[in-house]
Amino acid sequence: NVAHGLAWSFYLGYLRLVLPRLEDSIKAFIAKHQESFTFLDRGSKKLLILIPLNASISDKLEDQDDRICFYDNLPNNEINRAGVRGRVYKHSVYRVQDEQGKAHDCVVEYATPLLTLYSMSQESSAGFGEPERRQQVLLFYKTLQEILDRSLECRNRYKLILLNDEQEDDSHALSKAILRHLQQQE
Amino acid sequence: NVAHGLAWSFYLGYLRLVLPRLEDSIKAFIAKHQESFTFLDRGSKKLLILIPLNASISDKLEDQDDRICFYDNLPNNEINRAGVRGRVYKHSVYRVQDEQGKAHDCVVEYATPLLTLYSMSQESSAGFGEPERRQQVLLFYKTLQEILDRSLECRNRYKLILLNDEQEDDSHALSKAILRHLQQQE
Ligand SMILES: Nc1nc(=O)c2ncn([C@@H]3O[C@@H]4COP(=O)(O)O[C@H]5[C@@H](O)[C@H](n6cnc7c(N)ncnc76)O[C@@H]5COP(=O)(O)O[C@@H]3[C@@H]4O)c2[nH]1
Repeated sequence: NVAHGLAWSFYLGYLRLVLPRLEDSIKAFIAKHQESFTFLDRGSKKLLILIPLNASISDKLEDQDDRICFYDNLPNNEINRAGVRGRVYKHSVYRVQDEQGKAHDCVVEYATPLLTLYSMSQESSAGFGEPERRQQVLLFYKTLQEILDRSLECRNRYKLILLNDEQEDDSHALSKAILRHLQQQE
Repeated sequence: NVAHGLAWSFYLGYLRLVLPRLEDSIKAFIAKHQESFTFLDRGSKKLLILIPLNASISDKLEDQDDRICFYDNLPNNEINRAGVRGRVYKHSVYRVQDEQGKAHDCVVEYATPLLTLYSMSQESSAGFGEPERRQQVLLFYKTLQEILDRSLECRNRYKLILLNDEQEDDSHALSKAILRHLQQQE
């Protein structure tokens, strides 16, 4: 089950390295940008991780929804990793407009392993096709949820956002989903 | 089979992005360092990928063998990827001394997904233990070999170095293995 291994890899090789450092990165970012009215929502000091059920991922979030624009990157984290000296781990900050036009800042990205699931479903030699892909995305989401629930170092530092593709005709579906999670009570 | 998915992820999410750009990165590096007597071995314009059967990986190669030292990093490659703006991909150049004391430069790193295999075998909830791990490393190696053999964009730009742990008592086993592959006829 490919999704099982990719969820573990995403946790062991990424989330457990970057989530503990996230709050400090955001503080350094706010200090450098000297803005006092940003990162005010409840969820805004967490990494928002987008998991689209159809595994359809954009490299730039603004390509999916014009109420989203790229603001800047958080400071780089450099970690020596398996022979690569100072491998860079970074996150992007996006400004998301709500329906009143007010801007909300957040640290958001797609779950990168879904790119692998998507590409594997296109490669005939990889052994699985489009019908299995949706199931694998769900398995990825559930496995990741269980791993993160048990992880003390990652507690409260992330939000998994499962994106259904039912509102395909709403061009602001993504910003609305992000804002819903950003403003959610725990 | 975890190793199958990790091999695909390593190819789709990394090797197929970075290997086509490798030769240009090395040229830029040689120009910047203005050295004419480096990267002379046959294998030195390729990415050497270390695959230790016991999945035992060092973050710094010089920790494994004192005939290896870190030289510098190749220039950064920035790619927009799944919402992260300008995600950085880089490789490290190492200087490896042969038994005559002569230095050989090469671009070398461990296959990072093996870190996931190693950590998963330590986590009881991940569903596999140390006995399966060696098998999974072999499966990773074979799957990766098959994928890369069929990949036109990656042809001749890499070398997979399977490291057996039999010469555990030779403190220069790693540099010797690297040099053997670096100087090999095609
Ligand atoms: N968003 C995001 N930003 C990152 O910096 C990052 N680094 C890793 N990951 C994801 O976490 C998981 C574990 O990573 P690992 O390093 O073990 O495997 C990685 C690693 O073996 C290799 N790879 C990817 N990027 C690099 C890189 N910059 N340097 C070396 N190796 C890399 O290719 C595998 C797949 O990468 P992604 O398909 O991008 O997703 C990875 C993976 O799902 C990231 N995800």
